[in-house]
Amino acid sequence: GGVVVCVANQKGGVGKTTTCVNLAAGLALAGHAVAVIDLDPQANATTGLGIDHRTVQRSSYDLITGSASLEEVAVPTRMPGLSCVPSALDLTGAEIELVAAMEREHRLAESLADAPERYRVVLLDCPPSLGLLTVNALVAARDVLVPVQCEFYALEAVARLMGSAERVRAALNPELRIGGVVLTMYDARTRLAEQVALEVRGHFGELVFDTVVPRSVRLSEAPSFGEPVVTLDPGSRGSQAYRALASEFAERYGLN
Amino acid sequence: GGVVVCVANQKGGVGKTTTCVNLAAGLALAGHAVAVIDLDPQANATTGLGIDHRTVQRSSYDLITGSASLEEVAVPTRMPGLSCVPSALDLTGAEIELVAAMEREHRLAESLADAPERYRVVLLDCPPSLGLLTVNALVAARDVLVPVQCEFYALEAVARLMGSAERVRAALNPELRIGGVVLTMYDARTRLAEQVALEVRGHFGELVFDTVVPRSVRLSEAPSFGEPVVTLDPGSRGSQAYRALASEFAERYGLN
Ligand SMILES: Nc1ncnc2c1ncn2[C@@H]1O[C@H](COP(=O)(O)OP(=O)(O)OP(=O)(O)O)[C@@H](O)[C@H]1O
Ligand SMILES: Nc1ncnc2c1ncn2[C@@H]1O[C@H](COP(=O)(O)OP(=O)(O)OP(=O)(O)O)[C@@H](O)[C@H]1O
Ligand SMILES: [Mg+2]
Ligand SMILES: [Mg+2]
Repeated sequence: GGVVVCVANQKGGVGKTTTCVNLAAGLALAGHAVAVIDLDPQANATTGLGIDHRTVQRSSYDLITGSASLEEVAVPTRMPGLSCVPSALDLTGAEIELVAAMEREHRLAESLADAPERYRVVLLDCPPSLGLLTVNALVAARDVLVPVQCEFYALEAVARLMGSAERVRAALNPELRIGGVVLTMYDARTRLAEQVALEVRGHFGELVFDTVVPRSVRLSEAPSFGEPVVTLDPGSRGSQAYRALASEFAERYGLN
Repeated sequence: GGVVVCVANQKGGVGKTTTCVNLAAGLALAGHAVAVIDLDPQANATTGLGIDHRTVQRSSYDLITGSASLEEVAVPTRMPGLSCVPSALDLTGAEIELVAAMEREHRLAESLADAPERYRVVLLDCPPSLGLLTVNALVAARDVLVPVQCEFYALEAVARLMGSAERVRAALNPELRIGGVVLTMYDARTRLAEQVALEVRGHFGELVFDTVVPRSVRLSEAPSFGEPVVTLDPGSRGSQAYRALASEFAERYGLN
């Protein structure tokens, strides 16, 4: 069966969406059946995969509220083997609506019960917060993948995220593990990036993927084309990094 | 009297905290009495101003819940004329606690009623979401200042933020205006930055500050020293940009 992995970090702008979109695309290129579920009301993963969030009929909101099944909400992307559950603006209200709901932290997990039969890998793209959408993702997932931008504020955020993941594991999802840590936006010209990388590897050891994603302009340009960089510009450093990350991920999860 | 300005953008990592900390420092250097209120549970503005959020006794949480006054929670920073209301971890639960509270959107506005008498400028640093903390900030402020990172996803976020600000203006705070838009992390080597800047200026015209903040490594290093870049490294491009922004801001708000 497949694995559901939550891509989370409450620090904003660290590369959660870029990692979801490009890691998923890299895995699909290698022949695996993959889905990206966009749990961010900003709908960036939806846009990054070439879907217009304004025309979306059903969304991750329907999945979380239980009014539609995974099969009904998933749509194909331009890449064979890669599906997406898009986000839409109605997700904004979901967190406040969920506060008073029964089993509010388990709604997504229930809707994704059959996901491992449909897909080899499901990636959950989370918004930059530790609210009910991210908690739902942490409960629904077996693993959490943490992108860490090689900057000071992002480093500080990791301890708090690990604390939240531990609280979810203890109270709501005993299976939850740290699946891995990915260093992103590594700028080789700065000492800060090197210091952050050393500190993260010192703290998380083997959990940190060998692949480090460099800062690369093509990565930030790809979303405007609605295409993952791994297909838009296969020769770019950003693409090579995410292809390498995909094969390391496949190795670690025994996908081959 | 002074002015309360909310620095907001639900897109993560666009430079909200960096703008709060360095604009405030630039204004304080010019002799104005300024306060930064950190409304983000991540407490980045608190750290960026040299305060250890782990040792904080009272925080913005007390301000929002009304259990302490502005005078009681504000602490001095290393810079004369610049005070900070620090954030602490208890702010994480505030959003859920506020959902059921009376006047939940007005709590901060009530606590800041005397702020314009105490400070010439108060900057509210918001978390990357449109939840109750940011809504409280939009209700408490007269103006909203929007940092826009010169990247594609960040551009998409602006329309949604303006929609939220308009809803707050119509329902909760009729005084709320768009005070200005600041272009951040402008990388002159990329066409994308130029395209985003053109689009933002085309759409917001005069509201966009002339000062554009370039991408600059010193800006991302400064938080690790707990000091704004304008004092840490006055000659750096980041510092020059925020000093220029501060004088443009002072001009626009008639502070001189
Ligand atoms: N390695 C990289 N090199 C250059 N730019 C990058 C890289 N990774 C991401 N970006 C760009 O940086 C910005 C932030 O990345 P992204 O949106 O993926 O982060 P995020 O964590 O999903 O943000 P949010 O917290 O808002 O959800 C985007 O504009 C993206 O295109
Ligand atoms: N002009 C700049 N040049 C280079 N780095 C910058 C610049 N402005 C901010 N940074 C760095 O980019 C990262 C994001 O900036 P910052 O934390 O201020 O954004 P934010 O919008 O407050 O993020 P969040 O959404 O998490 O609150 C930080 O590591 C910061 O040090
Ligand atoms: Mg994202
Ligand atoms: Mg911030």
